[in-house]
Amino acid sequence: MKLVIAIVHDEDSTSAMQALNAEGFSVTKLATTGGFLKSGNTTLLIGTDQSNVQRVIDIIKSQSETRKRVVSPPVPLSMNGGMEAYPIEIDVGGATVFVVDVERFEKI
Amino acid sequence: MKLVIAIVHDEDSTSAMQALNAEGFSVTKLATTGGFLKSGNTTLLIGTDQSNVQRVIDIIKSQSETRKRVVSPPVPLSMNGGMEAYPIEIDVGGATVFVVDVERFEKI
Amino acid sequence: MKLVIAIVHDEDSTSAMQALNAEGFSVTKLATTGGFLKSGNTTLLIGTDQSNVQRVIDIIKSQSETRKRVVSPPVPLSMNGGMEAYPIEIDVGGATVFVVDVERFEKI
Ligand SMILES: Nc1ncnc2c1ncn2[C@@H]1O[C@@H]2COP(=O)(O)O[C@H]3[C@@H](O)[C@H](n4cnc5c(N)ncnc54)O[C@@H]3COP(=O)(O)O[C@H]2[C@H]1O
Ligand SMILES: Nc1ncnc2c1ncn2[C@@H]1O[C@@H]2COP(=O)(O)O[C@H]3[C@@H](O)[C@H](n4cnc5c(N)ncnc54)O[C@@H]3COP(=O)(O)O[C@H]2[C@H]1O
Ligand SMILES: Nc1ncnc2c1ncn2[C@@H]1O[C@@H]2COP(=O)(O)O[C@H]3[C@@H](O)[C@H](n4cnc5c(N)ncnc54)O[C@@H]3COP(=O)(O)O[C@H]2[C@H]1O
Repeated sequence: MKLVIAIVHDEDSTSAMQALNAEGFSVTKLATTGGFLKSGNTTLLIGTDQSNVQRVIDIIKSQSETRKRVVSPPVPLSMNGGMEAYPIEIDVGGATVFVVDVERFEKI
Repeated sequence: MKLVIAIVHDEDSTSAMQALNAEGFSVTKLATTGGFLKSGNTTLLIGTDQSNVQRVIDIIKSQSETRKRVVSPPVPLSMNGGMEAYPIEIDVGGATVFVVDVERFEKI
Repeated sequence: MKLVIAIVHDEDSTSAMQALNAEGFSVTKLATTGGFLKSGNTTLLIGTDQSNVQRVIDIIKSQSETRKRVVSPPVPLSMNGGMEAYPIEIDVGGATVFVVDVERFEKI
């Protein structure tokens, strides 16, 4: 048994969950926040057998398209306090996926 | 050290946490959502020694009773948009538990 | 690849995240609740290479100072219902850190 932990964009989370459920996977959704942009995102937990991990990742990939976006993360001014915003371009699509081994799985 | 990740029903989470605390376990609670029913549930994190894992699972089991419920998850109509609700009966009690190995544990 | 799961105090979470981002680490923040005190705290997820784990832990430690606090967690009265509050002193600073092995990491 493996636990797939996938951080996805809010805009992609609903379709990702629906696509996973449609193939019989169970998903638990966590409302999370990205530390850098300080904006909300979604972390999905999917427990599944080793043999299904690739399919789960492929489904998530199919629902998470990478796109470029110009953002202005707030930055503190070092000398005299206050906050400065400067625009930078980053890749904000896609997903970040961690697969963790599960030693024991119980459905109570 | 192991990390027990237990997805339980909201109605069972308070008694599960109290029962765990009463035996000296520390618990961190996450407010989560089930992907299929799209309703809120609770994910508990309990870090504990290998030797306590069975006790933690037994406590969670004692506070999570399985019960049947008729639900109507919203389903998209394939042809012409819109949403259709149809009732199905599912097991909605119980708990889903993952035990993950912890390579390093630090109490700072 | 390792996944660092750190439960920190709300008051320390912003500086911990900023310090981690300043050194190039990505962080995902979960709003969580401590089971014993029933007050909000923050759980940080930091995926990073084995070689960076010590640095991540040191950064979190530098932003989480332990301090003593008198609290009154609500306790049920056993005989006749109702709730009793009694003050106790506990260590409420610091952080609790779990390091979990990641079998597979995908940046989609
Ligand atoms: N220290 C830093 N310096 C410069 N640029 C930085 C940075 N940290 C993040 N970024 C950039 O900003 C984007 C948003 O990061 P954020 O932390 O808000 O939101 C992140 C975070 O919540 C999560 N995430 C990504 N990698 C992670 C990791 N190794 N550990 C934990 N969470 C991660 O996925 C979200 C999207 O990440 P993604 O890499 O696609 O996109 C990142 C990346 O392009
Ligand atoms: N392997 C796993 N990985 C991650 N999270 C897991 C999991 N197994 C269970 N969970 C979590 O526990 C909740 C209750 O699952 P349970 O299997 O008891 O009860 C489930 C099950 O009876 C049914 N169900 C779930 N996914 C389904 C699917 N893809 N097709 C048909 N029925 C599904 O609907 C109930 C509610 O599911 P929901 O997703 O709202 O909520 C799930 C989900 O949040
Ligand atoms: N092994 C573990 N697994 C999962 N989460 C963990 C954990 N160890 C710590 N945590 C998380 O970190 C928070 C602070 O824990 P700490 O041990 O510093 O500080 C704790 C500790 O001094 C005390 N405490 C916790 N559980 C206790 C218990 N069962 N009996 C007596 N004191 C307890 O109350 C403080 C606040 O606890 P609270 O539960 O509200 O909040 C906890 C919990 O959310």
